[in-house]
Amino acid sequence: LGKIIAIANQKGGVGKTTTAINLGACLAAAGNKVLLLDMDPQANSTSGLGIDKDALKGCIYNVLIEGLPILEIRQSTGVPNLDIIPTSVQLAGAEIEIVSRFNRERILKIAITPVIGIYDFILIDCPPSLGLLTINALTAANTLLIPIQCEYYALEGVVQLMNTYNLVKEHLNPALEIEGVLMTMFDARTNLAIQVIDEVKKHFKDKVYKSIIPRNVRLSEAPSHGKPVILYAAKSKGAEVYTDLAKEVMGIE
Amino acid sequence: LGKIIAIANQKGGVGKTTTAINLGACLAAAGNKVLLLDMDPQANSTSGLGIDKDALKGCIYNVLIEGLPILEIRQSTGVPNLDIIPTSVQLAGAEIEIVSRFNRERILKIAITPVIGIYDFILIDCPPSLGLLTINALTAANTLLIPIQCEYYALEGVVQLMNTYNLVKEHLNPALEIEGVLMTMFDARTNLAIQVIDEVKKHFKDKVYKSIIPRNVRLSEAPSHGKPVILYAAKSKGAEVYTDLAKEVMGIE
Ligand SMILES: Nc1ncnc2c1ncn2[C@@H]1O[C@H](COP(=O)(O)OP(=O)(O)OP(=O)(O)O)[C@@H](O)[C@H]1O
Ligand SMILES: Nc1ncnc2c1ncn2[C@@H]1O[C@H](COP(=O)(O)OP(=O)(O)OP(=O)(O)O)[C@@H](O)[C@H]1O
Ligand SMILES: [Mg+2]
Ligand SMILES: [Mg+2]
Repeated sequence: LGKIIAIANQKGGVGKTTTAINLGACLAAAGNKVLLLDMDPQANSTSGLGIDKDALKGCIYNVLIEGLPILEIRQSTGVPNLDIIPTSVQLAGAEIEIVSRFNRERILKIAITPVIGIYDFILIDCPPSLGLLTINALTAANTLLIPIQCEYYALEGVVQLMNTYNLVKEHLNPALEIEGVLMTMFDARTNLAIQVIDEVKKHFKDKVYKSIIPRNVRLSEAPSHGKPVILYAAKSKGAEVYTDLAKEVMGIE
Repeated sequence: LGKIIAIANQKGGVGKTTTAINLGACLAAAGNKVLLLDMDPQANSTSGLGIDKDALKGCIYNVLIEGLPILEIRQSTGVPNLDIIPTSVQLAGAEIEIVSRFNRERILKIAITPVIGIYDFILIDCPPSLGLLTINALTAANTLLIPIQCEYYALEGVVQLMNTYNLVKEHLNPALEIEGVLMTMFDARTNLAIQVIDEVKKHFKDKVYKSIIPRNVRLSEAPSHGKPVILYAAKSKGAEVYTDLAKEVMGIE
C-alpha cells in the first residue's frame, strides 16, 4: 500500500506535470486512492486541476518550513479518488530556507508519514531542477518515474539525473528504484523521435514503458479547463495512452 | 556597444536555448559580433552548437567559482561572428557554493567585464529556475528577453518572473529593462494559442515582438546536427522567423 512515485527530470517542459495529473487521474479512475503532491513552485499541478491558489488552506511550503501537519492542507480535486497537496509561489523560497537545516534532505519524508497509509499511490510532481526540492522528493519516494521528451536535448540531461538518483540511493534512500521511463511528446513526423527512443531503450532496456505519449493537442488544452484529459476529452489519443500507462504502472499490462 | 540580454523564464521547455542559439546566429549573420553565455547546467546551448563538452578548456563554473579569467574559456563556434562561453555539468553545484558568498548576486557581472567591449550582443541562456544563476544573469544584463510558450501553463509563471525582475531592478540592477516578450511554439491548430497571445499582449503591450515563432520540426532537429537553424535548414519557417526577430532586436523592423 502507498507506493510513492517521484516524477522528475531537470530538463524543462518534458511532461512531468502532464504525467502527474493524467497518470494520477487514470490510476484514480481504476479505483485506486491517489494523492498528488505538487513540489514545483510554479504550482502547475495545482492549477492544472483547477484548484484556486488564492483559496488554499495552506500549501506544502507551510508543511516543510513551518511544520504544519500535512493532513491540514490536503484537499480533494474534481476527480473522484484523487486528492492533492497543493503548492503556491511561496515554495520558491523554500530551497534557500532549508539549505542549512538539520536533515534537510529528509524534511518531506518525515512530513508525509501521516498520509502514506491512506493512499494506494502518491505521485510527486517535481520542478525542473536537481535542487533540494527534488532531492527531498527522491528521498521520500519508493520509485522514480522519468518522463523523457522525444527530442535531441532530452538525452543530454539523463546522465545528470541518474547521477543524482545514484547519490540519493547511496546516501539517503537505499530502497529507491526506477519505476519506469516514459517517452513523451512523440511526433511520428520526425526521424529524430525514433532515434531518441532507440537510444533511451539502449540505456534503460525494459524499464521503458510500452506506452508512448504522442504529441496531442487535447493534453495541452485540458489544464486550461482544470481537468485531466480523461474528463476533458475522454476519446482522445492522450486519454487512451495515459490509461494504458496506468495499467502498466499497476502491473496489469 | 555590448548589449547584454538575459533570456529567462523559469517555466521549463519554452524555447530559451532555442532562442539563445538561433537569435544569436541570426544577429551574427547580420554582421554583429555575438557572444553566447550558457548559464544552464544542462549545457544545452553548448551542445546545441556542437561544442564537445569533454574538450573544453574550462567552463563558466571555473570563472564563477575559481576566478578563472573569462577570456581563457571563450571559444568560437561553427558560426562566423558567434562565440560561446560554454558550460558543463559542474555548474549544477555552483548555486549551493555561492549561496553564502559575499556579493553573490554580482559574481557574473564582475566576471564578464573583460568581454563587454568586444561584442555587439551578449546573450545569456538561463536555466528553468529563478535561483542564483538566473539572478546573476539578470544582475549582469542590460535587458531581459522572455520567451513564452503559447500554452496554458505559460501564463502561470509570468507573475513570479516579473516579481524577480522587479526585485533585481530595485536592489541589484536599476538599469535593467524588458528587451521584449517572444511568443514561441505557436500552433495555429488550437484556439488556446490565440487566447494565450491575447492575454500576454494585454500584460506586456508593445513589448511583445511581432515575430511569433511557430512550432517547426527543423528547429528541434537542428541541435542534433550541432547547428543553428539558419545553417541546418535555411529555407525553413523557423529560420525565417528567427531572422525577422533578429531585425526587431536590432531595431530595423
Ligand atoms: N503529449 C503532449 N502533447 C501536447 N502537449 C503536451 C504534451 N505533454 C505536455 N504538453 C504540454 O507541453 C507543455 C509542457 O508540459 P509540462 O508542463 O507537463 O512539462 P513539465 O516537465 O512539467 O514542465 P516544467 O519543467 O516547467 O515543470 C505544457 O504546456 C503541456 O500542456
Ligand atoms: N519553435 C519550435 N518548434 C519546435 N520545437 C521547438 C521549438 N522551439 C524549441 N523546440 C524544441 O522544444 C524543446 C524545448 O526547447 P528549449 O530546450 O529551447 O527550451 P528551454 O526553455 O531552453 O528548456 P529548459 O527550460 O530545459 O532550459 C527542445 O527539444 C527544442 O528543440
Ligand atoms: Mg511541471
Ligand atoms: Mg534551455
